[in-house]
Amino acid sequence: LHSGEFIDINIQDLMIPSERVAHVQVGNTLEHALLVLTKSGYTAIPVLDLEYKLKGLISTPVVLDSILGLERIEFEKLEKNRVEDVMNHSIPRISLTDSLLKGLGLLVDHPFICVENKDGYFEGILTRRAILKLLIPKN
Amino acid sequence: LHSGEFIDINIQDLMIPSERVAHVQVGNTLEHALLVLTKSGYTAIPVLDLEYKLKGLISTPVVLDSILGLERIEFEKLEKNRVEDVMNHSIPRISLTDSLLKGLGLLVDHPFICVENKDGYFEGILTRRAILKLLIPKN
Ligand SMILES: Nc1ncnc2c1ncn2[C@@H]1O[C@@H]2COP(=O)(O)O[C@H]3[C@@H](O)[C@H](n4cnc5c(N)ncnc54)O[C@@H]3COP(=O)(O)O[C@H]2[C@H]1O
Ligand SMILES: Nc1ncnc2c1ncn2[C@@H]1O[C@@H]2COP(=O)(O)O[C@H]3[C@@H](O)[C@H](n4cnc5c(N)ncnc54)O[C@@H]3COP(=O)(O)O[C@H]2[C@H]1O
Repeated sequence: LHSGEFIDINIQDLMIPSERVAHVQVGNTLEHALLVLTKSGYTAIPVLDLEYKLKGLISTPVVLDSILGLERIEFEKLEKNRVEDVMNHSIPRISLTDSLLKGLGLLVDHPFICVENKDGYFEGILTRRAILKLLIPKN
Repeated sequence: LHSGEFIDINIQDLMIPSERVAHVQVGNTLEHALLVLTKSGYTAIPVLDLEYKLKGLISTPVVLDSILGLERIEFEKLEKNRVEDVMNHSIPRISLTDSLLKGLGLLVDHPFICVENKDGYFEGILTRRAILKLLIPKN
């Protein structure tokens, strides 16, 4: 657990590359988002636009909350509403060239951080698991 | 990030005590579980029995997967099925007297770990956030 050890490890070494990250598009229906979240088993995933730029995050509690009516669960909203209507727009992001220590600071309050390149294209995600695996010696 | 610093911190200092942990009972319907998960905003919560002993975990993807039919989402299953039918039975748990290092090891693969006392009663949860806050110096 000595911080000197990982000063020369960079974000690219630890991140999950974009081709292995489940994601949805801003224009998808909530029903599509719920299917991708359920089938992947992830509780939150990135939202991209058609140019593969990062627009936000969508999570299972947020989708469910948007269809929870006063009397019952309003499932018809799943087909009518789009991901961009309910997704979380303000999300932490880092660039490939940022220091790992900056990524660590953001992971305290977020299960994963999205990584972009200098032109704003989505490159992958840095997860708490990847950092904990590094920091905690396997006994 | 020096491991010597937190050898004398114990699990009880870092855990969220049971009275502040959202949870459901084994006999609750899936509909009730979905409401507690959605309203609390948490993606996974502990399942207890009537004696306040830990029985499992329930998460939003697991509840959604159990009602996902081939043609459509089968919402009538929410009222018919119970939490104990779909919950995850095998979950990591530690006791109040275990070392913090044992808790750290389990947090690599789990967002939170349930803490029990020596008689098996639920005492609270140890979260990744609590550990990361300890390990990562705020710049
Ligand atoms: N299929 C699987 N195989 C093995 N372990 C699994 C798993 N699914 C979940 N886990 C474990 O559960 C943790 C929480 O998953 P969750 O989906 O809530 O939260 C995840 C999810 O929202 C997102 N995530 C991780 N991998 C992803 C991927 N390939 N695509 C999209 N999102 C991903 O990052 C969050 C944190 O991930 P992290 O790995 O730190 O932490 C994961 C991992 O330790
Ligand atoms: N109301 C809120 N206020 C501030 N931050 C919030 C928050 N809800 C979620 N977060 C942030 O999002 C992370 C993931 O939450 P999630 O619900 O997927 O995953 C949570 C949830 O499944 C469970 N959990 C945490 N606190 C809980 C509580 N009071 N009752 C029941 N379960 C809890 O432990 C997991 C890991 O928690 P952790 O704190 O490490 O990590 C949390 C925290 O950093």
